[in-house]
Amino acid sequence: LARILTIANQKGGVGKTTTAVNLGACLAVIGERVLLVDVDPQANATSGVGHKINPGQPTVYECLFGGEEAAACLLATKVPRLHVLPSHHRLVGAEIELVEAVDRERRLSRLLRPLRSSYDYIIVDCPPSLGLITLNALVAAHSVLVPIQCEYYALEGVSHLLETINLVQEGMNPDLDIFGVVLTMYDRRVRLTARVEEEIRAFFEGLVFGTTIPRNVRLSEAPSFGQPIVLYDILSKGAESYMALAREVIRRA
Amino acid sequence: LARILTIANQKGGVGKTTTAVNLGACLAVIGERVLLVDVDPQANATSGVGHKINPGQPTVYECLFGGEEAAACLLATKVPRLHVLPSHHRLVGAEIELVEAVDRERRLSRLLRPLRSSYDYIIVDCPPSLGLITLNALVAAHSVLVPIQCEYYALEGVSHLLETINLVQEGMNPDLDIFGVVLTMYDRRVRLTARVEEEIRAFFEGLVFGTTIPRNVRLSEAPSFGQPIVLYDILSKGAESYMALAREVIRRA
Ligand SMILES: Nc1ncnc2c1ncn2[C@@H]1O[C@H](COP(=O)(O)OP(=O)(O)OP(=O)(O)O)[C@@H](O)[C@H]1O
Ligand SMILES: Nc1ncnc2c1ncn2[C@@H]1O[C@H](COP(=O)(O)OP(=O)(O)OP(=O)(O)O)[C@@H](O)[C@H]1O
Ligand SMILES: [Mg+2]
Ligand SMILES: [Mg+2]
Repeated sequence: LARILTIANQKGGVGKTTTAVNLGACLAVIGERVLLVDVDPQANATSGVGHKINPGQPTVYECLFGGEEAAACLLATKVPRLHVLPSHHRLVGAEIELVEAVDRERRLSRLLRPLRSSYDYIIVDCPPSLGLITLNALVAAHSVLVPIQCEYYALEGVSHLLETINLVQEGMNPDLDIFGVVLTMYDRRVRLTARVEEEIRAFFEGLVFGTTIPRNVRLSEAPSFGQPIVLYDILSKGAESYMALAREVIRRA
Repeated sequence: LARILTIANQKGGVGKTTTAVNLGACLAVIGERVLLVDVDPQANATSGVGHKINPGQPTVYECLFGGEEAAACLLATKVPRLHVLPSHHRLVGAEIELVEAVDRERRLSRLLRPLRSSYDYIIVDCPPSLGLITLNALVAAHSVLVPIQCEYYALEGVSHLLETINLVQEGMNPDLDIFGVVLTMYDRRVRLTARVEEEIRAFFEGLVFGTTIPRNVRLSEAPSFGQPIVLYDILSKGAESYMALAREVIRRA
């Protein structure tokens, strides 16, 4: 049965999508069966694996609100064993639509349950907020993976993310664990990086992955070709580091 | 009367807060009276100008939902003529609380109106979403300033932001104009940057500011000292570029 791994951090631009897409693709290349679930209305993970949604094509929005089966919306990608449940901008209304919905926190969890037997990992990419969409992803997950940029503003929000995770653990999903913290866009030459990294490692102790993801321009170029880094440039530092992260994830799982 | 300038882009991490704080500080140093309004629950702009909120201290949340007068919550900063209406994490509940509120899109607009006579510019920093908080900021504003990072994912969301701005112009705020687009974390050496910049300039034509903001590590260090760049390192490229942007804003206003 698949392990459901939610990639969350309400701070914007810290590498959630880049981590979801490339960790997913590397796990698939290694041999695991992976489903990438995009619950961000920006739908960056969807285009990051090369898909553009046509009008009328069902997405995660139709699954959460229109009664579609998830299995009917899954798409294959250019990477063998990597599928995606795509998102679309219309999901932006979900925060409001969920407010008055029955079982408003469990919709995603119920949607993903029947898919667990077909995959080894289900990776959920979240929007940059702690609203009802991200809450759904935390309730649905076994584990949370937190990408953190070694910058001051990124550090400030971590305690609120942990508060939200605690609330979910105490209530709707007692089995939720923090799988790990991954340092992204890591630039050893920047003094601030080392200072913030120290604070993160002191705060999270053993939860911080040994693998750090360096700032690597190939990672930001790859999405414009709709390709994960392993297809775009397997020899890049970006590909190497996400492949190392995938191996570390398998070891910890 | 103050011009209300909202800094918005739902893509995360593109430099909204860095632009709000530093454009505000530069305008103040030049001689303008500036109010920075932080409506992001992350409250990065609040800490970016050196403030930490104590329990019981009123913030923008108490103004929007608790009947506090904005004037009672304003704080001075280390920069003369720069004040801030601070935010707090408790604002994270606002998206849900606003759904059923009367006049849910106009709360911020009504809050800021009495302050217009005391300032030349009111700059509003938004969260990375197109929810009711950002909608309030668009309804309250005369103009929108859009920071864009020259990266692929950042480009994808621009059309949705423009759709939202159009909706606001057709309905709740017909006078809203797009003041300009500023390219942030601009790195001339990166090939992707030039490609994305071309698309942005073709799309926005004359709306793109001549001033671009280069990637400059001093800009990311300054917030950890609670200082805008003009106080932290006035000789840095970051300070120079935001000062140039401030002069361009004054010319356009
Ligand atoms: N290690 C890296 N090196 C260089 N660029 C990177 C790296 N990781 C991410 N990027 C780029 O930085 C930007 C932000 O990353 P990404 O979009 O993955 O973050 P996010 O947390 O998903 O953002 P959002 O909060 O908007 O969902 C993107 O343009 C991406 O291509
Ligand atoms: N020109 C720049 N050069 C270097 N670093 C920058 C620059 N502009 C912003 N940063 C850093 O990049 C990160 C993202 O910027 P910032 O937080 O201002 O973006 P934002 O759009 O406000 O993010 P959010 O979507 O989370 O509100 C911050 O850590 C900031 O210090
Ligand atoms: Mg993302
Ligand atoms: Mg911000």
